Amino acid sequence: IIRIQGITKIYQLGDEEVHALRGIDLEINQNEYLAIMGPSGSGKSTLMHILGCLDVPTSGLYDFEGRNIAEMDGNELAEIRNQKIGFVFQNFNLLSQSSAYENVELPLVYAGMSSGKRSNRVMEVINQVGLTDRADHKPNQLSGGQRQRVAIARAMVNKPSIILADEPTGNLDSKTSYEIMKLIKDIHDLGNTIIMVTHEEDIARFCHRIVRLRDGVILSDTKQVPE
Amino acid sequence: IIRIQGITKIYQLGDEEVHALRGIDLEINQNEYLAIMGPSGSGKSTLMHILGCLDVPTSGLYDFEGRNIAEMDGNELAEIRNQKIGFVFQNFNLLSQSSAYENVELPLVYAGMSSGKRSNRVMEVINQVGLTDRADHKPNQLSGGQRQRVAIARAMVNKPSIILADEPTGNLDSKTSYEIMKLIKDIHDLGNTIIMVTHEEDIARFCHRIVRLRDGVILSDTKQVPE
Ligand SMILES: Nc1ncnc2c1ncn2[C@@H]1O[C@H](COP(=O)(O)OP(=O)(O)OP(=O)(O)O)[C@@H](O)[C@H]1O
Ligand SMILES: Nc1ncnc2c1ncn2[C@@H]1O[C@H](COP(=O)(O)OP(=O)(O)OP(=O)(O)O)[C@@H](O)[C@H]1O
Ligand SMILES: [Mg+2]
Ligand SMILES: [Mg+2]
Repeated sequence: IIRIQGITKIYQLGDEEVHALRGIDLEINQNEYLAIMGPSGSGKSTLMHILGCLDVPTSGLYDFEGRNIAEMDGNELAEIRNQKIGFVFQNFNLLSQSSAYENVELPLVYAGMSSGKRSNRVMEVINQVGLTDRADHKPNQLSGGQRQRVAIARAMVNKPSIILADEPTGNLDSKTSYEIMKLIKDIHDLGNTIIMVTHEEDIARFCHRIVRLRDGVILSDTKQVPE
Repeated sequence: IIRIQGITKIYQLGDEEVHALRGIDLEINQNEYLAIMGPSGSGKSTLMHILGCLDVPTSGLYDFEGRNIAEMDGNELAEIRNQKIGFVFQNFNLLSQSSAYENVELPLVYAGMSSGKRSNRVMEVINQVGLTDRADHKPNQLSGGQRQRVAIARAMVNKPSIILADEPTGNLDSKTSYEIMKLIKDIHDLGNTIIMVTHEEDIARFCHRIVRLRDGVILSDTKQVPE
């Protein structure tokens, strides 16, 4: 469903150029469960933002479900982002003036769901990430790992067919991490596609394939039998 | 050097009360190397902010180097925070409009160091965390793990005798994590005190003592031989 070829990303900083991605080829099929790993600064988040249609590559081809992303207009891209892709940001990217409930509800508002149906679905995912008694807290009234779980709930709420999760367990203790990984496994078992950045080897063991980046290129791409 | 007794912290949220800490007793001596662990939401960051004199407890005693914190004025607390304690925040807490260099330099500006001496010391710690070629980048021009390392460099720059680090490796790959842990070990070997929150068991193995929290109380406090 996703095919990228020759993807590069160059950040221009004054007269300095940062080559974050130096030619990435990757093919991801429906219902794959993929981990992206690599050193800090190797280009993982940059790749995730391009895959999630949140940023454009400097060059290269991006084919999404048979259609060329470069030929889509803003509306089509927004529709893919809202309907098909759930994104868990590395820095959570929550609205600071909104409660956990309102942050999770936002994708359903964009999708035009009625408010009655929305409240059922929002509380369902908030319960699933273990934040039932924190739904009315704002981000600065939550712990780091609780904020991270709000970001995970928001990514799942509209039942997207692709989940892109950038370091989803970075602030979670082992037990809470494991509960999140079980939740993600359930989503995967329903036929959805999971692409996850992680630096934790024991989290990567849930995945069926590991792509390792270094300095903006793919070092290795290996299939594995998950635990 | 640090002794706390009966420390509680209650967050008031409208008519809801969140008991983040429910009576914590802890004694930390000079040159200890302590890990604080526990589930997400168990009160680790709340405890760290109180230990770092960044927040006040709801009740209880806090004795810092023989003096009662509650009897200190704003200036004395600011001096302790600037001279004696280096704090690595879980959410990094960097100034978004300042470069990595300017963020790391800030404690030295507060301490009144001359600009010539400052630039040597700032580049020394920036080199130590592996960000020499990112010193002029702003936080949104850095990767997640690079932002985390700026926060670590800032905490170390004024050579404080106590380092409080809240999840310092949450966004770092194993190799970069290991380099940071070696750096922290060097600081410890110079006689300084390290208090670190972590959820990663292999990071906790560097520590000499592990305090486990659950629901705002200490579950266990065990000494161990570090790796
Ligand atoms: N400003 C606040 N207002 C209300 N509740 C708060 C506030 N800050 C924290 N809390 C609550 O206090 C509890 C403890 O939070 P704390 O940040 O200390 O947890 P933590 O152990 O650091 O968790 P994590 O591992 O997820 O970072 C959490 O349940 C959180 O929701
Ligand atoms: N807006 C930007 N401007 C300039 N350079 C940038 C920008 N964003 C990222 N970079 C640089 O691009 C490189 C790749 O960043 P990226 O965030 O993709 O890394 P990463 O693999 O996700 O790292 P981490 O594991 O630390 O999160 C980094 O060296 C970073 O400094
Ligand atoms: Mg990243
Ligand atoms: Mg915390």
